[in-house]
Amino acid sequence: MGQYVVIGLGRFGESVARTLSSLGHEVLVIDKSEEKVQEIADFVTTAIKADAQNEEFLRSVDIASYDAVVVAMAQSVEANILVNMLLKDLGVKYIVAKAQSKLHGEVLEKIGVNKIIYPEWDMGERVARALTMSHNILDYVEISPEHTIVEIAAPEEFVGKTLRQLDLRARCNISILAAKKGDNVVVAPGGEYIIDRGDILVAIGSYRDLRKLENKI
Amino acid sequence: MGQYVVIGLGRFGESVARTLSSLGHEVLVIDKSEEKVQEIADFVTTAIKADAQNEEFLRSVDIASYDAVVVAMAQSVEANILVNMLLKDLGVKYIVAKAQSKLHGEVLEKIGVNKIIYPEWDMGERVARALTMSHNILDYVEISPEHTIVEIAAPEEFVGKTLRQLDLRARCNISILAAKKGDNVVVAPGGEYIIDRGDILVAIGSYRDLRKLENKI
Ligand SMILES: Nc1ncnc2c1ncn2[C@@H]1O[C@H](COP(=O)(O)OP(=O)(O)OP(=O)(O)O)[C@@H](O)[C@H]1O
Ligand SMILES: Nc1ncnc2c1ncn2[C@@H]1O[C@H](COP(=O)(O)OP(=O)(O)OP(=O)(O)O)[C@@H](O)[C@H]1O
Repeated sequence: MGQYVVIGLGRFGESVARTLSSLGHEVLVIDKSEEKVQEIADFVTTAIKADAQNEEFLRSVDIASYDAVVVAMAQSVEANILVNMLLKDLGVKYIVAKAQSKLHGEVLEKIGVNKIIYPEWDMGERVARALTMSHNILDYVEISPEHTIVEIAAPEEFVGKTLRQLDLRARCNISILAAKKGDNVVVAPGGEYIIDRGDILVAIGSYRDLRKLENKI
Repeated sequence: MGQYVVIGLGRFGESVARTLSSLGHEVLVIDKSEEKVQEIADFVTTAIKADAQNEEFLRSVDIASYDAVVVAMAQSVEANILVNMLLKDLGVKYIVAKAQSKLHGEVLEKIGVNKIIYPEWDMGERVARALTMSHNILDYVEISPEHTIVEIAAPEEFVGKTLRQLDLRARCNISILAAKKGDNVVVAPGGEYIIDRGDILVAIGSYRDLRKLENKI
């Protein structure tokens, strides 16, 4: 299993740390707030109260030996940039950092941060797209300008029909990649698959066609 | 096309507004900061400087006639909750709101907000999962505890082989749902599909199997 460091326990950092832990990985979290460190201590491998700008401290935990470090403190752009520069200098193998703005992110790219995250920007795009599709859309991945994968709750009109009867590919250029009943998933369901009430369909098509589909119904 | 209102032009709100606009929908944005309103004015249908807690104002723009309202101001939990309550009372059809914390979100659910967004929490989960998979993972959707869809850059070892040769389904229970060369996407590629350098594969499998796959290579 992997070994990761998360610096900063804001909402983003805490979520990264808890998710990594729940997936079975080893997680060291660092935060300058005693309270935050105490709160998460039972849920991660190690939680240490420290200032991430302290080079001595980072060396003492052998930070370069980890698979990756996630820099999740972003309110102070200065502190974020300096910590990232320090990690780079210490030879950390892979750095993921949250950025406050596009300009901040550009600086991080220049200093060699491997992956830059803009949580609010990215979620804004996802939410906007999901909102315009349907209130049935549960998740959304854009594969290309012409292809989007969506998870959509099966509309009432589809219930009881087979995929062959619906003939989505011919009628509106949409393919059903998978169908989910509860936690049970059928990958690449055949034409004989019957849609039940409550099914979740994983569909691929263009944004325009997916929107047309749900305007028809 | 749809008609939407976005209240609050933080990073999340601005991203929602710009994305909705770029998708061709009508967008009214409301923010109490003159500067923010000016900055976005050319990119949306209408941008108005106003305080969203002002009921008179909301009635004057006929806010209940819109398809949905996105409440993207979340720094003041109090203001966020009160604006949401006001929108509900004014008969807004569908409300999406950003929440600061789980407790805040719980209140919003109780007052009838339709969809609650936790951008930092959700992105934290996505980033953690993508991080542990591979630095090749471009995007990630969890369909069920046993099925995840990932977009992954084709590893060197796959280049020049056909899907039949790789036999991923038999060897590690992974199906390739689509393959992308640049913007060109092949949905449900057949066994004869040859993987090129630079291809992006859209694969489905369990978290464990997808991780095993990329540990083998
Ligand atoms: N130099 C530092 N060393 C260690 N921890 C730090 C340092 N600076 C800030 N932190 C911690 O980082 C955490 C996140 O801080 P910050 O205010 O930057 O979050 P944020 O970007 O607003 O978070 P989010 O939006 O994810 O909730 C806080 O818990 C804070 O104590
Ligand atoms: N009562 C209000 N009426 C209108 N606009 C408001 C009101 N209160 C806050 N805003 C605006 O909402 C925007 C977002 O504010 P807020 O500080 O809540 O964002 P945030 O949640 O930190 O944003 P981000 O999406 O960047 O994380 C600001 O531009 C602010 O001017």
